[in-house]
Amino acid sequence: LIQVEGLTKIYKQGENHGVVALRDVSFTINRGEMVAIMGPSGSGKSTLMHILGCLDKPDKGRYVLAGKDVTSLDTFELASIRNRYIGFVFQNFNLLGRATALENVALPLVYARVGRRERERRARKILQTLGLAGREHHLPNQLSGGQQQRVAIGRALINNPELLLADEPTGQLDSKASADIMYLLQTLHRERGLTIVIVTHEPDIAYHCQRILRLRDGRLVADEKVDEP
Amino acid sequence: LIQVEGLTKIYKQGENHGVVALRDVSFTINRGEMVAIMGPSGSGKSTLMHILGCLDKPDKGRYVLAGKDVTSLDTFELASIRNRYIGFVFQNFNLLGRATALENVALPLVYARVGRRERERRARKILQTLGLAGREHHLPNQLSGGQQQRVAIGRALINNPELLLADEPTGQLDSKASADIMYLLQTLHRERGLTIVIVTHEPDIAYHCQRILRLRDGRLVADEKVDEP
Ligand SMILES: Nc1ncnc2c1ncn2[C@@H]1O[C@H](COP(=O)(O)OP(=O)(O)OP(=O)(O)O)[C@@H](O)[C@H]1O
Ligand SMILES: Nc1ncnc2c1ncn2[C@@H]1O[C@H](COP(=O)(O)OP(=O)(O)OP(=O)(O)O)[C@@H](O)[C@H]1O
Ligand SMILES: [Mg+2]
Ligand SMILES: [Mg+2]
Repeated sequence: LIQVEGLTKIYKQGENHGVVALRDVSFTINRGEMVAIMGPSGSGKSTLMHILGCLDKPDKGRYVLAGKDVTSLDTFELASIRNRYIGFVFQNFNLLGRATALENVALPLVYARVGRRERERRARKILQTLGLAGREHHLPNQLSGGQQQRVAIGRALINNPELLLADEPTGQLDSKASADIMYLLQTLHRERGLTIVIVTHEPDIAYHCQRILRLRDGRLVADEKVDEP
Repeated sequence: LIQVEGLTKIYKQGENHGVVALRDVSFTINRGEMVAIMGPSGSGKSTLMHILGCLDKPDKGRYVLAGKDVTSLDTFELASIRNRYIGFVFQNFNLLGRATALENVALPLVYARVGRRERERRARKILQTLGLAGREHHLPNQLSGGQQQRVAIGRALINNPELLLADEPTGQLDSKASADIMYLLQTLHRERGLTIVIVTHEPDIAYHCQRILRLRDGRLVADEKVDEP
């Protein structure tokens, strides 16, 4: 499903100063795999996730998604791919501040041209699954940190993506809510063959996955298979 | 140092609907203690922290800080207390988007009327301690999630507060960076008698503290002493 080769990303900071956020990263992820990405703060994980999610382009290297060379597509084609195939949970959630939890979760269905009553039905259902019943009409600043995170997860899943990219999806959650989320993701993985890439700092979360990619200073330094428990 | 009695906070949501975020919470924290606050997502931890940090007032109950009844103070007096005595690490960082890491960290010193060269010297020093040398002139959106979190921690500590309130200060950090932060906090605790209140979901962090207060549905349900290891 995913093939990256030689991905390099350099942020220019002034004229003579650049941050090499990713350096020559190459790997393959097959359809239906569940992969964790780990590494120190600043090692390039979110940068990599943005490229995988078609939100950003590398400065060097190639990214082939479901057989298409993404680096050659234009903005409209990328937006269409994102809406149809990809669910993205951002590290800082990126919710719309003036939209309710229900509206935020339903947003991908607006782009997918789903009718209003069906959107509302699906959004309510997913909020209930995530333990947010009673919070539908709250704005993000009327939600706790962990509740905002769960709205972001709901928004990423509501359009039944084939690829879920989750940047530290349980960072704000207590252990029970974290376990519930991992159980939900593993169910979707098993029953729908959802391909999942999770950035995490927590070994517990990583060992729920089949494989761990480790970054350090923008390089891929390890690609480990997780032993079956 | 801290005495709260019967704290209650109710968020009105429309005319007939309210969320009881805190319900009759009472406890005392002595000067020099290091206390963890734990509880499920939505249980009222951040709401409690905002009241302790003089950023919000309860609807019922009293908060006495260093002998002063905070609930009777006006906006200016509260702002002055916050700047002089309290360092606050927000769950979502609350950095100024158009200010650099250096400027964000130095901000409490501007309010404290510290001269520019001294501010810059102290801000650089604390960024170095936090592993952010080389990132001084980056804006928050040019920093990784864990780097933003560390800037927020630096800003909370730079004016040598007597009380540190940290709402999930290691949520975005890998285990090494987390350990470095906890080591820094414990050093300040031991050497300067800093009073520390940390909201955390992670038992490792909580067991670095002397005491754990547990919230559930807005109530204080436990107040446990942590055994010495
Ligand atoms: N727009 C930008 N301009 C300059 N440097 C940037 C920019 N965005 C990110 N960086 C730098 O690129 C590096 C990688 O950032 P990235 O966000 O990918 O890290 P990360 O692995 O996700 O870290 P964390 O675990 O803290 O979230 C960091 O050192 C960061 O300072
Ligand atoms: N402005 C608001 N209006 C309405 N309800 C609110 C508001 N702010 C918070 N709440 C509600 O109050 C409750 C407590 O919120 P709080 O942010 O204190 O929880 P928390 O314990 O910090 O959770 P988390 O671990 O997820 O950060 C939540 O159920 C939340 O939905
Ligand atoms: Mg990141
Ligand atoms: Mg909170």
